[in-house]
Amino acid sequence: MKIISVVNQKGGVGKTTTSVSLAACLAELGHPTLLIDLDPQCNATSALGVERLEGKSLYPVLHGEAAPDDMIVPTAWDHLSLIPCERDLAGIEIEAASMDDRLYGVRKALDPMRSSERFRFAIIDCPPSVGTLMTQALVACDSVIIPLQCEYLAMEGFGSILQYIEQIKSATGLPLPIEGILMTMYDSRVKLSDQVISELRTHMGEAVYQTVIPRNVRLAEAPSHGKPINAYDSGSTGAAFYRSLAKEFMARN
Amino acid sequence: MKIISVVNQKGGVGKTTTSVSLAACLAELGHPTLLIDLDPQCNATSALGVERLEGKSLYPVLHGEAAPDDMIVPTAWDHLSLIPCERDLAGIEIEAASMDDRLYGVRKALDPMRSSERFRFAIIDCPPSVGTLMTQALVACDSVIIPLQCEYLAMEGFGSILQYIEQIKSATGLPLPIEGILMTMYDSRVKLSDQVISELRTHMGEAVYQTVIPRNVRLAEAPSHGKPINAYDSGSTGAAFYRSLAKEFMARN
Ligand SMILES: Nc1ncnc2c1ncn2[C@@H]1O[C@H](COP(=O)(O)OP(=O)(O)OP(=O)(O)O)[C@@H](O)[C@H]1O
Ligand SMILES: Nc1ncnc2c1ncn2[C@@H]1O[C@H](COP(=O)(O)OP(=O)(O)OP(=O)(O)O)[C@@H](O)[C@H]1O
Ligand SMILES: [Mg+2]
Ligand SMILES: [Mg+2]
Repeated sequence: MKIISVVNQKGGVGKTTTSVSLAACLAELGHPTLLIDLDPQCNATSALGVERLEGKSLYPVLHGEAAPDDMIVPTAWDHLSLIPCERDLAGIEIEAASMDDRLYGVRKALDPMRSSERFRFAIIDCPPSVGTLMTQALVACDSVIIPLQCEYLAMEGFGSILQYIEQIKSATGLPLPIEGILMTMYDSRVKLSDQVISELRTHMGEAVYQTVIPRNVRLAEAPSHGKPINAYDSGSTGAAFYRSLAKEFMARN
Repeated sequence: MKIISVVNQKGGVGKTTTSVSLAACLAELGHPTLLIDLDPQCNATSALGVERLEGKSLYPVLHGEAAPDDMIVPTAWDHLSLIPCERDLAGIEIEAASMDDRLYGVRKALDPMRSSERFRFAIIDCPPSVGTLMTQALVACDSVIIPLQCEYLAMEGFGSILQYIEQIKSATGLPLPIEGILMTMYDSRVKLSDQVISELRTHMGEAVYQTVIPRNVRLAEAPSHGKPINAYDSGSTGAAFYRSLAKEFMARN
C-alpha cells in the first residue's frame, strides 16, 4: 500500500476536494483505495456521506487503544473505503506531548497496514495550518500531493510548504518525494492565473500535473449530497478533470 | 480601542480578504484602524504591500521582548496601520507551554494599547485550524466576526466554531459576543447558496450582516498588487460591498 498525503497549509485550496475526488476516481479505475480523514473538520468524511461516530477515527489508534483495521468503514462505492474523522482528533495538537509522538504517531498507527495487499493506495486529507496533524501526515506518507489554487495569496505560501517538507526530510531522514503539484480552481477570468501556472511549470517542471482543475460549481455542490464528483455528476467538467488526474497519477505509479 | 478578531477554522473562506478590506474601508471613513496579522502565512501583511521583517510582529511581544507600539508600521493609506507577521510566529503553537500562555498571551501583549486613543479599532486576521493562535485571538478580542463561505463544506464547520467560542467563554469568563457573521464569495450559480443564507438568517437572526459579499475576481487580484480592494479598484463590486459592510459595522458601533 502506497500512502499519499494531500497537504497545503493555505486554507480552502481544494485539499479535501482533491483527496475525495482522486480516491473515488482511482476506485472507479478498479484500484482498491483507502481515504484517511485527518482533518478534525471531518469534511472528507461528510463528503462521502459517512456519519461521524465517536471512537471511529485514527484518534483511538494514536492512543494505542485500537488497530487501524478496526477503523476502516465501507463507502457506497466499490473499491473505496474510509477511515473517518472525529472532532476529538483536534486534541492531538496538544496531547502529542513528546517529540517522538509529534512526529511518528500516524506513521506508527499505519505501519500494520503498510505491507497489506488489501489496498493499493491510501490518501490522507490534511487540515490547513502547519501543526501536529499535518506534520504527522508528512512523516507517515510515501509521497505528497500539493493542491495549489491559481491565486496570489495561495502562491505566496507555496515556498513555505516546500521548505517545511525539507525540514521534515532532514529531521527524519525520510525521502518524502513530491508525488505531484495540482493546480486547482482555475478561472481564466483571474488575470494572474495563467502567469502563475507558467511560472510554476518553469520552476517545478514535471512535478506539476498536466491536468489543471477548473472552477466548477458541481464540485462545490457534490459534498452536500454526500457523493464524490464522479458519482454526483459523472458528466461534469469536475468529474472529467479529476478522472484525467487519476490517469496521470496512475501513469506515475 | 475595540479589538475584533476575524475567525473561522475552515480554510479559504475570506478571513484575510475581510480583515484587510474592512480595515481599509473603515480607514477610508476616517476611523483610525490597526490591522494585526496573526497568521504565520503573513497574507494580510503582503496584501497591504508591506515587507515581512524578522522581529517585526507580535512574536517578540509575546516573548516579552518588545512593546506592541514598537511593532506598528504605517501603510500607504491614511488612518490604516499594521502590526505585520513573520513566519516565526508559527512557533507559538509549540512554545506556548503553560496553559496561561496558551490562552492569555495575545491579550496581555495588547493590553498596553487597549485604553489608547490612537486607534478606534484593531482587527486581528487569524489562521485556519483551531490552534493556539486562534485561541489567543479569541481571548484577546472584544468581539468576533465570522466570515462564512456560502458552500456546504464551510457551513458544516459553522457549528463547531460557535461551540469553540462557547468553550472559550466558559474557560475565561469573558463575554466574547459575535460582532457579526459575514457571508462571503456568494455565487448565485451554486444552487445551495440561497438556501444556506436563508437558513442562517433564520437561526442567527440579526447577527448575520445584511451585506453579502459576492465572488468578484478583483478581490482575488488585489493582493498581488499589495493594495486593499478600495485602493486597487475603487469601482469594483468587491469595493462596493466591503464599503457597505463598513457602514453596517459602524451602525453597530
Ligand atoms: N474546482 C473547484 N471548483 C469549484 N469549487 C471548488 C473546487 N474545488 C473545491 N471547491 C470548493 O471550494 C471550497 C474549498 O475546497 P476544499 O474544502 O476542498 O479546500 P481545502 O483545502 O480542503 O479547505 P481546508 O483548508 O478548510 O481544509 C469547498 O466548498 C469546495 O467544495
Ligand atoms: N469575494 C471574493 N471573490 C473572489 N475571490 C475571493 C473573495 N474573497 C476572497 N477571495 C480569494 O479567495 C482566496 C481565499 O481568500 P482568503 O485568503 O481571504 O481566505 P482565508 O480564510 O483568509 O484563507 P486561510 O484560511 O488560508 O487564512 C484568496 O485567493 C482571495 O483572494
Ligand atoms: Mg479540507
Ligand atoms: Mg487568511
